[in-house]
Amino acid sequence: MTKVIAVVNQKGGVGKTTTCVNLGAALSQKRFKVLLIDLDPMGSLSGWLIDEPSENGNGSGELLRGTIGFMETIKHSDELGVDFIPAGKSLMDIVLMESLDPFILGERLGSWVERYDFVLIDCAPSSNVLIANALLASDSIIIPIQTETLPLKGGIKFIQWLREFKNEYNVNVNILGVLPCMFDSRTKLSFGILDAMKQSENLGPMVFNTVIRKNIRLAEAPGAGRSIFKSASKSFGANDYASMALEVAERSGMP
Amino acid sequence: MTKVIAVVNQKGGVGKTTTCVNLGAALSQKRFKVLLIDLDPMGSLSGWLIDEPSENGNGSGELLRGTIGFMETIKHSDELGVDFIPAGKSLMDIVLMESLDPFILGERLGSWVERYDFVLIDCAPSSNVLIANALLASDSIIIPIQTETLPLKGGIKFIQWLREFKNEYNVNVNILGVLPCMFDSRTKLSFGILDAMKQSENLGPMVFNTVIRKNIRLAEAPGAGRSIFKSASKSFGANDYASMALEVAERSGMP
Ligand SMILES: Nc1ncnc2c1ncn2[C@@H]1O[C@H](COP(=O)(O)OP(=O)(O)OP(=O)(O)O)[C@@H](O)[C@H]1O
Ligand SMILES: Nc1ncnc2c1ncn2[C@@H]1O[C@H](COP(=O)(O)OP(=O)(O)OP(=O)(O)O)[C@@H](O)[C@H]1O
Ligand SMILES: [Mg+2]
Ligand SMILES: [Mg+2]
Repeated sequence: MTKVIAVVNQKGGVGKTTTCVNLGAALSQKRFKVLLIDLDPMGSLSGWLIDEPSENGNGSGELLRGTIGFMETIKHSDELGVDFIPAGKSLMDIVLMESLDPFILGERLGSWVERYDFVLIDCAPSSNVLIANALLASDSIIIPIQTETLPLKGGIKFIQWLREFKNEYNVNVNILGVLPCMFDSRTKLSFGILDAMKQSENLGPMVFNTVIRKNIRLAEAPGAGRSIFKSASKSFGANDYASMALEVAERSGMP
Repeated sequence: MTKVIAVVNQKGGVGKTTTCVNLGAALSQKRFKVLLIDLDPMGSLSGWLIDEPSENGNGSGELLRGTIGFMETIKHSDELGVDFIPAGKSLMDIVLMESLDPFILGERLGSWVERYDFVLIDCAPSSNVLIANALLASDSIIIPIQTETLPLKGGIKFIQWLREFKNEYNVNVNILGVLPCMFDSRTKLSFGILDAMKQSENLGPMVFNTVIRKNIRLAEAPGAGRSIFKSASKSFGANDYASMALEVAERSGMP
């Protein structure tokens, strides 16, 4: 049973891409078959996994446009042990096309995704039609929130927007969990915000038990084109994303 | 001579809002008259400066729609010594209105801005019609870039997009400077990325001399609803944004 999970938060820089790549690698280490999809026109995930810029290539932009089929978008990363779909050159423009159908990603993915146990979709910090596509194509979502004031406020506002989205499309968006990210145990601020998250009426019940700690090794991994498991396997970062993978599998009902 | 400056970068979480608020406060301390405009539907700047959520109020969304006039949007922050226009409740939806005119913000601001020396526009991490509005209403732009790998790659990609934007609208977007943000002198990564920025053909000539260091006091300021000058006036953060204000005034040709 495939689980499609969108990693979303309209607040920027909270750890969405870092979570997609490292959670994907951790799930692959636990023998799950994983597909990562870059749905962010900035292409952070693509730039991490492929050397040459994905401008020249096909990817999710072309898949959405329907100029190529699913199998032509797939690349494999030996480094992470996962398949992935890069952003592709037309993803930046596609948002400007006024009439993009919010259901198109779900249709294009169709039964192809059944080859995988987990599909993780990395999203841009926005609430546009690409986000609608990710939400409507997913079974559940993960919301990373950096443990600081502006990200917490932004995260709460995004969850309010999700409620409106559910009503507008009459769908149930299942929040798999809210993931505290970049937790810095040296600062009172991080503890204060984590507490506020756990005690919040909205967020409290959804917060993962796993907290992703701030760890410079996680920020170094993209430059090496590796996941945390290859670049610093004994680090906090590796430990945290490994335990997150267990929790995601459990919450998803995967053995 | 009023200077309208948009603070932009499609990469999220790089320090745009933090720069708008603290640079604004620093310019006000140097006796400049300052207006801040929140053009991010997430409303980070608004949430920092006003207690109750700006959902109930008027702001840049309503100004763009033309449902209210300029003077009805203006609030004053005694704390920072600046005027500001919050996001307003309809900014979140306005992006979905297919036909928003990219020149409308410039028209709505018109000659009203002449009451100020500096107008700073805080932008969302995107490249949509709201960003086009900010760029077309501005004399120059500041691009904050966090000194890490993903933000550097994202910043370079955004500058490439700006080139296309200039061609499409046949306008000159003057980059006042690229601002290194959240520089952490304890990590090799920060030094490596800062070097890469300064040595890059694209970015090098534009990088500000001022580097904004990572400083927990800057992350604590939003929770206190204050600028860094009131919450921690002797901190690195206060020092860095004060020297940045001098450099911005100099580069803008303001005495
Ligand atoms: N736990 C962590 N510890 C240290 N650094 C981290 C951690 N998580 C993410 N980072 C770094 O923080 C920055 C922001 O993370 P990332 O780009 O993954 O966030 P994002 O939410 O995907 O951003 P965007 O909104 O632009 O898509 C990056 O430089 C990344 O390397
Ligand atoms: N120099 C700094 N030192 C420490 N923390 C900082 C610094 N600059 C910003 N921050 C913190 O980093 C986080 C991201 O900053 P901020 O929200 O200003 O970025 P942004 O570019 O406006 O994000 P978005 O793309 O979502 O609009 C915030 O929690 C902020 O308080
Ligand atoms: Mg990202
Ligand atoms: Mg911001």
